[in-house]
Amino acid sequence: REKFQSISAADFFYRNREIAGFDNPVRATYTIIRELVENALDACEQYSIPPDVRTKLIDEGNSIYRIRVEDNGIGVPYDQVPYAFGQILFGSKYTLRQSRGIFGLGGKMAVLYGQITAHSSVKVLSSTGGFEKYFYELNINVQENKPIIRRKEVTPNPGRWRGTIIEFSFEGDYIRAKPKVVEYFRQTSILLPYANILFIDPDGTLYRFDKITDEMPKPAETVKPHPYGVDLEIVHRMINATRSSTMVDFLVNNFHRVGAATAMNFLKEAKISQNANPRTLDSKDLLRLVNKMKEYDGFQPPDAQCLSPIGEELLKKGIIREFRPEYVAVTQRGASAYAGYPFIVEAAIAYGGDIPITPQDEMLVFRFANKIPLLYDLHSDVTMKVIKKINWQRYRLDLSSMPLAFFVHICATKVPYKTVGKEYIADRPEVEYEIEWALKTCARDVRNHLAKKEKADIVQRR
Amino acid sequence: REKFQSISAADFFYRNREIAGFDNPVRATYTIIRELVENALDACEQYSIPPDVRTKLIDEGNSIYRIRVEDNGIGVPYDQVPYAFGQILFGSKYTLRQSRGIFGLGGKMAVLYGQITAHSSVKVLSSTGGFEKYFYELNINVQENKPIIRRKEVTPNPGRWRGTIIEFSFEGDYIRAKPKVVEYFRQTSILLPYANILFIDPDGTLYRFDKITDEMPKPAETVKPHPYGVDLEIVHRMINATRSSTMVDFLVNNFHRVGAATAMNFLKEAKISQNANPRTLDSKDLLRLVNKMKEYDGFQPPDAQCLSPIGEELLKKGIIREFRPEYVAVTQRGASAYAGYPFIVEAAIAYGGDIPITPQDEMLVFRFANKIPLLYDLHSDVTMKVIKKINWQRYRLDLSSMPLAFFVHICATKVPYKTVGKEYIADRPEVEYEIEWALKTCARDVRNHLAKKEKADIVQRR
Ligand SMILES: Nc1ncnc2c1ncn2[C@@H]1O[C@H](COP(=O)(O)OP(=O)(O)OP(=O)(O)O)[C@@H](O)[C@H]1O
Ligand SMILES: Nc1ncnc2c1ncn2[C@@H]1O[C@H](COP(=O)(O)OP(=O)(O)OP(=O)(O)O)[C@@H](O)[C@H]1O
Ligand SMILES: [Mg+2]
Ligand SMILES: [Mg+2]
Repeated sequence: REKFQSISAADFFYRNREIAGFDNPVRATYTIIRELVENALDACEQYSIPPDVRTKLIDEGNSIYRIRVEDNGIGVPYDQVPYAFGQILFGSKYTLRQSRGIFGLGGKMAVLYGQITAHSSVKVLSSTGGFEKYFYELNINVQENKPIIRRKEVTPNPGRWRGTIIEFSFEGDYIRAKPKVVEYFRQTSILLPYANILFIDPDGTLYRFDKITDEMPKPAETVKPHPYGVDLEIVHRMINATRSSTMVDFLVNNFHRVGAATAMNFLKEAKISQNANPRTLDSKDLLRLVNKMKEYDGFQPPDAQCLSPIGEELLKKGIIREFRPEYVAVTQRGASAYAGYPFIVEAAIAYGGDIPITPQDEMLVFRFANKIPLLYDLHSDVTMKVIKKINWQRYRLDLSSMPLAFFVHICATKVPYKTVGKEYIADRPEVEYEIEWALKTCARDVRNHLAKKEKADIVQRR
Repeated sequence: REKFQSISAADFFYRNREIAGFDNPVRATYTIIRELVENALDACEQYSIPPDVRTKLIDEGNSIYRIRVEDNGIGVPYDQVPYAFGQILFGSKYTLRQSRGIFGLGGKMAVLYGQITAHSSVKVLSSTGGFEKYFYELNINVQENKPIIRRKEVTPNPGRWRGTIIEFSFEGDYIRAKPKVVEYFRQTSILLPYANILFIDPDGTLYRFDKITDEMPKPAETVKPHPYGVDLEIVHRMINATRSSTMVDFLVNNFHRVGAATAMNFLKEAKISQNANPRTLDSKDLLRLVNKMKEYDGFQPPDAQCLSPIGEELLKKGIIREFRPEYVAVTQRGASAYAGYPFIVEAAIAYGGDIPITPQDEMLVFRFANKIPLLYDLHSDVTMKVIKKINWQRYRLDLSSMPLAFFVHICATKVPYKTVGKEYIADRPEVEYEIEWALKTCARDVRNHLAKKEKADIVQRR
């Protein structure tokens, strides 16, 4: 009576693409640019390559646009290209390390959108800097979620070029999307004073953000899971894959910052034998292990090697370049964690210069997550919740009469996005707490500057 | 250098479960109950079975709860049970017909959450009313996205019982989730005056909503896609599956409300030969076909047989039972469509009775989509956007001083949810328009009632 069927992950995201940010041609134009530029920036920063990302959007008429993004990043290995761009839920960012990408979905959704609205295939040219470079023309077989290789060419790479060029057409609406697209590039460059970012739009306008420093943040390193982030599924997988024959070895080899002494202490408290073979634990033991792990307070907190914050100096440089403010207060909080996932909040408040005075309900708030600018759903976001909560008068900051701009950057191994389209961030209490303290620290700093300035003015007038 | 991997759909939703409404134990408690009850109600209504759905939530201590939902619905066929409850992206609601379920995900996410937080497997007892009933104990193999059958028993079904019972444990927080959970049952019953709904909570409190009528809306029927909702992927699949050997037959057999005459006329305008074999169309032809289909104005609009609105009478009954208002204005708009997907808006405004006077920023707004109560993200939802836009003073309705309650129900073959957790609805212009007109119609109706009443009072006083 009921007709049962299973569908592939590609079919699911094809049918429900508005959930991934592809609601309509305006939003799709923005999302496509965002997804491709973020892939390019990840490919550079992960390997300490000063990013050089060039985006071109051409109007082909009939609402069809052609997008081309070129980067000087690490490139995509020859045999992975078809899957990287043609199979949904495939990628290299499923590890515990900060990166813009996390779902293994974004680039493919962009390609899929071009395929269904403009019958376009995607052209990818890439090289990892070796003797050859390779070109692919691909489509996605949606029902089976696998790539369709239309064309494949391997050519010599005498210049040892390394990078990726991706190009395809799609149905868009640049006229309506333009303000958000331009703002996306502008905000991206605020956090990346060490990157060359170029955008040529369909009107031929060149938007260019040249780097002003060679200094880059240290890249994030992949870490093992932290005990506080554990659940039964993770532990099951670890046990199935482990070669450790004792529980102490198992814990030391599989978890972040767990040494032999800590492991032995913990196992004693969890009443699990230190020499037991992990594979002999029954489901009662496993449940007790997981629950005890989450509450044992003898574990070292997660450290920040898996994160790559911008840093106070670079953040300041980026803000100064864009706004030339009279004063910028920046702060980077220490590493914190929610559910075992480490994160760091960086914040800034800038005053004066090119910053306009805005009405209180139109405050200038710039939000970033893993260096991705968030331009939608401000009022659902945790940052806005915190800003509304803070009593700014305590810091003698009058939001309605002073030229102020607020910046909040959250970097995490797992950003608590509420949506697949990465629009805004859920309000985790630990994250909320860190944002609040970061902003208050900056507020105090700005207040002190304004107080000094006021004093100096008074002295001067006498 | 980069480590590439693909993950299953189950692994994706396991890693990103907050995107499906499983952020934390409080929200999970609500979402689990919601998903199971919605499955039960669909199983009844789709087959005109007056629903009898009984939910029990037991506190097992240590934040672990056991949920049990029993229904008298159509049951799940023997061979489909493992996939229906153990394979993500599997179900019977992938068709073009109104139902609460659409993703093939909800029930499984609930089971998965119980599996990872409480090591629970799911117990399912079901029968489609035949000679046998069958019991399964299942888990989900997350990495491979397939069911693990722990136990399976087929037993005689002498009473020809038909229905489904599902039971498992999970880590929850009923104390915090309680207000939303109770509200969910209450709002569900408002739209279902023909259903018996029962909920026994961990404190032993019985919430009971008995039916007050036997009259049910006619179930929705599956329809073919409408030309306005077409895209290249859909057309490709139709062509691959079709046995039609001419374009006229192909259109008539594959699309909703397209007759031979309309098909011939359309093909002439699209400059595609009427006798061409669909499989001979090249990609240029297909793109022209799809684009022309979307703009050809000679197609009949989608009709409403694939929808199942509550109807003005039943909606009124449900509101009266719950609020005993002095007056209820209800309206059902005609069928409309967005992107080829038909939808109908039903709305009501109730005045007086048990309805309290609420401050304007805390208005009583009840939102429903395919009969699912939406209890989150009111301010991001399209309904709130419309309510804020309407000039209520024109209808002499003072929201801050009158006891008013607003009800909006959208039924569609594809509700434009913004999230996998079905929290709120995107603002499609066609939907916005329909909600606006429905509410204004009700507002006028209430205003007329109040004007009459005022007149009668004046006459009486003389
Ligand atoms: N420009 C590029 N340079 C190098 N590798 C790339 C590039 N673009 C994509 N890739 C590779 O392809 C993979 C898939 O990209 P995709 O955007 O689909 O998913 P993701 O970036 O991993 O996650 P998300 O969905 O969050 O964006 C990436 O993980 C990366 O390994
Ligand atoms: N109580 C039930 N009675 C009958 N069939 C059921 C019941 N619960 C689940 N099913 C079947 O199992 C399938 C999968 O349910 P699941 O909740 O995972 O997805 P869905 O309801 O199709 O979509 P959604 O993710 O939107 O809820 C359903 O499509 C239905 O066919
Ligand atoms: Mg990506
Ligand atoms: Mg369901």
